[in-house]
Amino acid sequence: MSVVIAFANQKGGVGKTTTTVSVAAGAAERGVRVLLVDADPQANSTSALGCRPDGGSLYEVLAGRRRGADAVVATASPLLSLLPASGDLAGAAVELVAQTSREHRLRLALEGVRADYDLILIDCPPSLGLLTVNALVAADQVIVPVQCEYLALEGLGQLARTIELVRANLNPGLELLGVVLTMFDARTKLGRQVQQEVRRHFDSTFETAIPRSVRLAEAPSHGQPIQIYDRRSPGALAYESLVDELLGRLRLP
Amino acid sequence: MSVVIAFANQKGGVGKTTTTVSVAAGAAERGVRVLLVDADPQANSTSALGCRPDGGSLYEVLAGRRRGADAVVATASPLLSLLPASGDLAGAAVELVAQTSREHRLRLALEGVRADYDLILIDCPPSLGLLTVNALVAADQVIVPVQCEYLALEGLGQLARTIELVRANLNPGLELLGVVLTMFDARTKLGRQVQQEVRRHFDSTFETAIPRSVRLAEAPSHGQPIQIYDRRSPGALAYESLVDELLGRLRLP
Ligand SMILES: Nc1ncnc2c1ncn2[C@@H]1O[C@H](COP(=O)(O)OP(=O)(O)OP(=O)(O)O)[C@@H](O)[C@H]1O
Ligand SMILES: Nc1ncnc2c1ncn2[C@@H]1O[C@H](COP(=O)(O)OP(=O)(O)OP(=O)(O)O)[C@@H](O)[C@H]1O
Ligand SMILES: [Mg+2]
Ligand SMILES: [Mg+2]
Repeated sequence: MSVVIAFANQKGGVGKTTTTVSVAAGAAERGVRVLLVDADPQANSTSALGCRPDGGSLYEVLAGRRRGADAVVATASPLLSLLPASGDLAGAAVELVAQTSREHRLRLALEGVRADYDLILIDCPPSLGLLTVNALVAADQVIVPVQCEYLALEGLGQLARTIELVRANLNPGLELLGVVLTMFDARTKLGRQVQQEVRRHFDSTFETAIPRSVRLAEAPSHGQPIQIYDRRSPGALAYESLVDELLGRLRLP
Repeated sequence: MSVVIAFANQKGGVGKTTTTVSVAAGAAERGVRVLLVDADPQANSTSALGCRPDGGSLYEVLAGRRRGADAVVATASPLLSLLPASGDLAGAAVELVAQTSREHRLRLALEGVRADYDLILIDCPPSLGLLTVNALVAADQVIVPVQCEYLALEGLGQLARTIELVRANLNPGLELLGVVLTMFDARTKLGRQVQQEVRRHFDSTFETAIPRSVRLAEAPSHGQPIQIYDRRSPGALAYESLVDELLGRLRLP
């Protein structure tokens, strides 16, 4: 039986894609069977894993034209599979509005594949629209990446309210698994202040904070997760420690 | 007669808010009458200018319940006014879908205030949904902030196609004024490569590249534009030079 985790935060550029891809690759390396679902029309997770969103993508699955299992593709990591996104997913947010059970489409689509994976990770777009709501309805847990900067703090209240709304109306089992601090620069007062603020408000914040590391920003241009691109970089080491913490919380192997 | 400029890019965290606020404050200091419209439900421009989105906001204007002029508030800069955003703006994207002339609501709302300003700047959310389309329909020009990182490059094609679609179907006068390179770190190979790539593809790229500067990230927590928070920082000096270039291109005073 698999655990489904959504990586969500409407604030842009906080490390949602980098965290989803790095955790997915790290867990797959430890023998966990992982499916990464790219629910962002930017398709950044898809390209960060070296895949092209050319064939069927999540859009056709949400529109009911293709089964989830038929859209899944392999990646360079043996135990990591991908359900890719494509640009037309941007249209889904408007087209789905008038459909029945519009918030449940992703959950229903994943029913057919859950048995094949231990972990299903969903990369969300930077908004609280229908695609993110679909991810929160499909998910058992939510991980919130937070960049250690002031503007990223501001949106956390809005995000917490949205998670609560989804829990109350659409998915009673949804839980906040934890907050992940990203792009943390301990040399700046701002970084230290934001870290303290986040840890004070969210007891579920992971111990591991991800440092700012240019190798993490380079890896997507090579279509490789950080573990393959530069395993010894500070970013890779931090994500390894995060994966250990995360699998510990899930009591996975 | 005013010029309306939308600051748009669906990639998150590339510096849309920071650029809109810094250009608005810089132009106001030079005697230009400026209105900043915050079209992002995160309301980051609103808080970066030290305002609270408590009274009427853009949401009520788009819903037709309040005139644009009645929602405008003053800021600490005498010639800079703000049309604030609020959290309920997130609902507008779904609610407006079924309304008539849903893409023209912002343009119609600004008709009543255009005469009062020389420059109207619109901060967009990180998506290509209805709020961004409204901004592109209301605008005469578009400025695209691009972070000097690989993933920010990926989305430029999608954005260019969206601008073209809006020009072809909704706003024939819309033009790309230019691309602004942000968070540029000349010390990294990635930064230099992305800069070269952007300048090669977009001749309208501004000469001024904005360096990564922590003072820019600190300024919003004080509710002040960079010109007030730390006028001598590298970020402030770069935005001063960008404002000179921009006003030159617009042939404004
Ligand atoms: N720890 C880090 N150190 C340095 N750069 C990072 C780090 N994490 C992410 N980045 C880079 O910062 C940028 C933003 O990260 P990313 O795209 O993962 O955020 P996101 O939240 O998924 O963005 P969006 O809101 O657009 O989906 C990317 O260019 C990425 O490569
Ligand atoms: N040149 C810069 N140097 C350092 N930090 C910067 C710079 N420009 C912006 N920032 C910081 O980077 C983060 C992202 O910038 P900003 O919020 O302006 O981007 P955005 O595109 O408006 O994001 P969103 O997509 O969420 O609307 C913010 O924390 C901001 O303070
Ligand atoms: Mg992303
Ligand atoms: Mg913004």
